[in-house]
Amino acid sequence: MRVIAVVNQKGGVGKTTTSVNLGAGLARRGRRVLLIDMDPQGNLTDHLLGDAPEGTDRPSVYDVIVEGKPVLECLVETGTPGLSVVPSHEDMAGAELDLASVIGREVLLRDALAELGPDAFDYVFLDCPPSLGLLSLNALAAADEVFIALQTEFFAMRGLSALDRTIDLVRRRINPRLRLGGIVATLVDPTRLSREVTEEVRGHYGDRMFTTKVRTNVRLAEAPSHGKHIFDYAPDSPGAADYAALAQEVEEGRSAL
Amino acid sequence: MRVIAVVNQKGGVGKTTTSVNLGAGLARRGRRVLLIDMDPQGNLTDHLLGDAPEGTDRPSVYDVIVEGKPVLECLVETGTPGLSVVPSHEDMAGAELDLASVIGREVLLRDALAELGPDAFDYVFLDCPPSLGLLSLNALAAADEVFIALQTEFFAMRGLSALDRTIDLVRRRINPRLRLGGIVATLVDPTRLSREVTEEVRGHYGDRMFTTKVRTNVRLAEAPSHGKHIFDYAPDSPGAADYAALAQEVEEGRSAL
Ligand SMILES: Nc1ncnc2c1ncn2[C@@H]1O[C@H](COP(=O)(O)OP(=O)(O)OP(=O)(O)O)[C@@H](O)[C@H]1O
Ligand SMILES: Nc1ncnc2c1ncn2[C@@H]1O[C@H](COP(=O)(O)OP(=O)(O)OP(=O)(O)O)[C@@H](O)[C@H]1O
Ligand SMILES: [Mg+2]
Ligand SMILES: [Mg+2]
Repeated sequence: MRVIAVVNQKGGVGKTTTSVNLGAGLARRGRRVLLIDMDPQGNLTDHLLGDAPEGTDRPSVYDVIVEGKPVLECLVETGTPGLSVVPSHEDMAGAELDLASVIGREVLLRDALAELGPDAFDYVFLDCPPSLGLLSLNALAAADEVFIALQTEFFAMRGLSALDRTIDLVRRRINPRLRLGGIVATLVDPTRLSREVTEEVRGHYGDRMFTTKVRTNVRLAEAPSHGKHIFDYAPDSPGAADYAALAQEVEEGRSAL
Repeated sequence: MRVIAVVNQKGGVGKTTTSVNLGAGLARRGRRVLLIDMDPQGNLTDHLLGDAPEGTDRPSVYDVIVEGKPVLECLVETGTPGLSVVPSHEDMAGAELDLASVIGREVLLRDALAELGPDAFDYVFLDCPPSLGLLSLNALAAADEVFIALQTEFFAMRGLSALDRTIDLVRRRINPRLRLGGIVATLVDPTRLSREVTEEVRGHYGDRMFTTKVRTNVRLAEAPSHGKHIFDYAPDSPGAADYAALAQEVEEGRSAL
């Protein structure tokens, strides 16, 4: 079971879009994939599940982390075979203070996932909020790998050094097996800026940058309002092609081209 | 003095880009503008000031909020007349926990700005991080108005109801004068999605949506890597035209067209 945290404290760089569509791409290849929405905004939950039925309070990752409920009791099946979701909940916004005095507050998710056993899923993706607070730390402590979603623009690139330092600290103090699984270039445009940032990042990270780049494609931005991942919404779009190629590259560990 | 918090917990929607370029647009009209970088990522600081000289530790908004230093001692002049910045600092990331047991932790910025007196600046913009935690709460408690930067896409629109509720709570419990100054449509594309979201938001917020829309323009994304706002980097670009029109609309309170 590969547990992968999708992180970047820079906002709006395609963390949720990548978690959903890469997850769906791997499920379409026959893998069993669990997506955990660690973001109080709940965009991944919105995208694949929509609102909880009126008056009900479906279990969420809040129950897993704060109440200690088992993961398998909190997951919801999507319409796609092999793709399940542990939803977010607005109460997650208060987790930082709710858990401030809890011993081992940074490893609550790690221990919850440990109960699953090593073969429950092939992939677990942890979609993180745009910060390096307690929720992202829980994801980094629970993960084997980090995927950095990176919009190829100036501000997103500037944030990489702070992100590197945080990953390094988590590896040294909490999770020695944590490694950089790869950098996913997202929202790639045919502009000079995109090319310059890509070259600079590739110079620094080398082959840890996935060969597959996810191009800007409006179908990817439309899909959430239809409650579908890209393969159900626009299977012939460039967005579907890019995430299918990325799924192949992630699975086979080499360039998908 | 108009104190304006630029907020949206959704990441990457143009909060920083709007704070910098609307601020610069107003300074070019002869106004005295202060920009305060409330985001630990420090993108506004990166954009206009770059790195602090090696080995020095310039004062920051951390000193204002946590150490109680006067604002005027922490501000830095930019190259643009009338445009000053209170920089961010990485330590801000720890503010939520540093201040957890401080009485009145949500109004520290409000009290610091109160010391400035009503005529120190014409405009003060508070660039917020992509969350509704303590730093954004400080901004909402200190502000007279809220500008919501809104990318015209699905996830950004979904976040509006949670943002409304937070603004309402702050108004009722901490800052009775807080009002919605306006919604700035950013990263506007000539797509059906952009149009549909704009229409839906206009239907809900009516004339509280600024008439001026900021179109997607790569010059706006290039400007930060040159350390310049749009008027110095690409004065003839659509980005400069849009932020100049927005500055006029903000100042004159009516449509700039
Ligand atoms: N390749 C793409 N092409 C077009 N639109 C995209 C692409 N990737 C993401 N988007 C859109 O860009 C916006 C930001 O993406 P997304 O919400 O996935 O980023 P995020 O990093 O998860 O944001 P946050 O930091 O708020 O969690 C969304 O409106 C999304 O639909
Ligand atoms: N109108 C625009 N045209 C082109 N690029 C833009 C525009 N507005 C913002 N950008 C770019 O989009 C990205 C997101 O914008 P920005 O960083 O200002 O958003 P933000 O809401 O401040 O993000 P965060 O939530 O991380 O603080 C940046 O790379 C910025 O340069
Ligand atoms: Mg997200
Ligand atoms: Mg910003």
